[in-house]
Amino acid sequence: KIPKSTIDRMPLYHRCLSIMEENGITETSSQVLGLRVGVDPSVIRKDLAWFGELGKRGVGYNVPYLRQAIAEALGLNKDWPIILVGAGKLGSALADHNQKYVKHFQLVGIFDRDPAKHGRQVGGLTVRPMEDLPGVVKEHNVKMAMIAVPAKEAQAVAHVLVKAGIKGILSFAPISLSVPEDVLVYNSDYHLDLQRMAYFIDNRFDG
Amino acid sequence: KIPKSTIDRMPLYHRCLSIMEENGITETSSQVLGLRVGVDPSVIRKDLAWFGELGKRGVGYNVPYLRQAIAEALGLNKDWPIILVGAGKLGSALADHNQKYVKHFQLVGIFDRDPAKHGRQVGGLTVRPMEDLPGVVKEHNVKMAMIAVPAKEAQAVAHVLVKAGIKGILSFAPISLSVPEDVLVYNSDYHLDLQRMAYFIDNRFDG
Ligand SMILES: NC(=O)c1ccc[n+]([C@@H]2O[C@H](COP(=O)([O-])OP(=O)(O)OC[C@H]3O[C@@H](n4cnc5c(N)ncnc54)[C@H](O)[C@@H]3O)[C@@H](O)[C@H]2O)c1
Ligand SMILES: NC(=O)c1ccc[n+]([C@@H]2O[C@H](COP(=O)([O-])OP(=O)(O)OC[C@H]3O[C@@H](n4cnc5c(N)ncnc54)[C@H](O)[C@@H]3O)[C@@H](O)[C@H]2O)c1
Repeated sequence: KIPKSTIDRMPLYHRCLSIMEENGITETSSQVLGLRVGVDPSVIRKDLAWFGELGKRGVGYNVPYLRQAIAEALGLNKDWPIILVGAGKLGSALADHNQKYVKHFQLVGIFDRDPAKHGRQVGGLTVRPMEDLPGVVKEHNVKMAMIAVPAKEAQAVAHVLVKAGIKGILSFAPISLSVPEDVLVYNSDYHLDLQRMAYFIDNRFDG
Repeated sequence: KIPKSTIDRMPLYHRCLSIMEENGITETSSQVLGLRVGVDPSVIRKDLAWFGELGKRGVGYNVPYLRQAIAEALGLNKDWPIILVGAGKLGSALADHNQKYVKHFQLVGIFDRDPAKHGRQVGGLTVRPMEDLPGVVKEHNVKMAMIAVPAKEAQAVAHVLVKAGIKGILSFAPISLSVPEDVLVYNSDYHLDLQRMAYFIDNRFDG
């Protein structure tokens, strides 16, 4: 049973290794990787050990090989259709960014309750009314959604998503969402990163 | 020497405990906390052990006491002035959100190179030209900045920030930034959360 904290760090390693691979770096070590991703090398080695003998003791890791092994272990090459609720400032930024930079999670629908936004082109898609949401989820068998609406609206939106069949919600709204046990919720909160950064600025870590 | 992975999780515990405290919950356990934050209870107990005897074996933790202990250990009650570069869709959303919801990191300046944005009111502040940035950083002794500009502009902006004296950068641009050793960079990337969520949807975790 792979620990959740290990799984949570794997996409971070994969991103770093992808960047290294793009830059032609072919060999690395837990030390170098640790410095780049901000994780203790011993933690990296323990994490990777769950997925097999991925490196050579005393030699290190082959970058493309390790990246591919992690991608396979995490299913990172699978394509997922996703939807977005909220086509305001944040939603529009997310849609544009997603279209340009995110490869395996493709937006197939953007929804907003504001009629003024319906028909607007955002991130290569046309903003649609909330009434269209269940149909789109069904048509594309969508399992994941992002919420970018105000705090007081987020719970109601989560309810609509769950009813439509969504199994994973990434919410940017600053509120704790209530969902059934079989639905996952991730709260994206840059505030936590500011707090982490502040600690390390004041307690410069040598790790 | 507290491990970095422990420090990284502490703000997550603090946020959860704050929400519990707001909802009048006075007692909790590593099991309940673990379920809420998505961290193995044993990991939570190991993390908290770095900061003292914060709970009673077999009894659990007092919520307000634990929240306060974590806040003190992490210096979460300290006020930090911060600045933002990029007043586009994402930057505007960040500024509004920060003004409404973020207590100890206050925006004291928003900067953009687009003259059309100068003078615009965003998140309670007036958008200013990049030329004003060094002066504002100096005046408020700013140590932290957020970057919300396009990928190809982010490195140049990071250079300006470092030159002005910034020691911690939270970047939303999809690019790896090069900075001196004494400057911290956090890359905010919701893509990683989508990857984590996808794994757990496919491998429903019972932890
Ligand atoms: N977590 C973070 O990192 C972060 C960063 C920035 C903003 N935020 C949060 O993201 C949310 C959106 O911010 P924004 O600046 O884009 O706000 P915004 O007001 O510009 O956009 C919100 C959009 O949601 C739509 N909406 C409202 N209620 C709805 C409903 N019930 N169903 C469908 N659509 C609905 C509105 O019509 C609007 O288009 C806010 O909660 C904000 O606090 C979070
Ligand atoms: N990591 C994430 O979660 C996430 C989510 C959404 C968007 N993004 C990224 O955030 C960035 C901003 O997205 P957006 O939708 O707000 O874009 P945008 O085009 O709406 O805004 C960018 C702003 O940056 C300003 N700018 C450009 N170059 C500058 C420079 N050299 N100095 C100062 N200001 C400059 C522009 O004038 C503009 O106002 C993009 O890189 C995008 O890919 C990241």
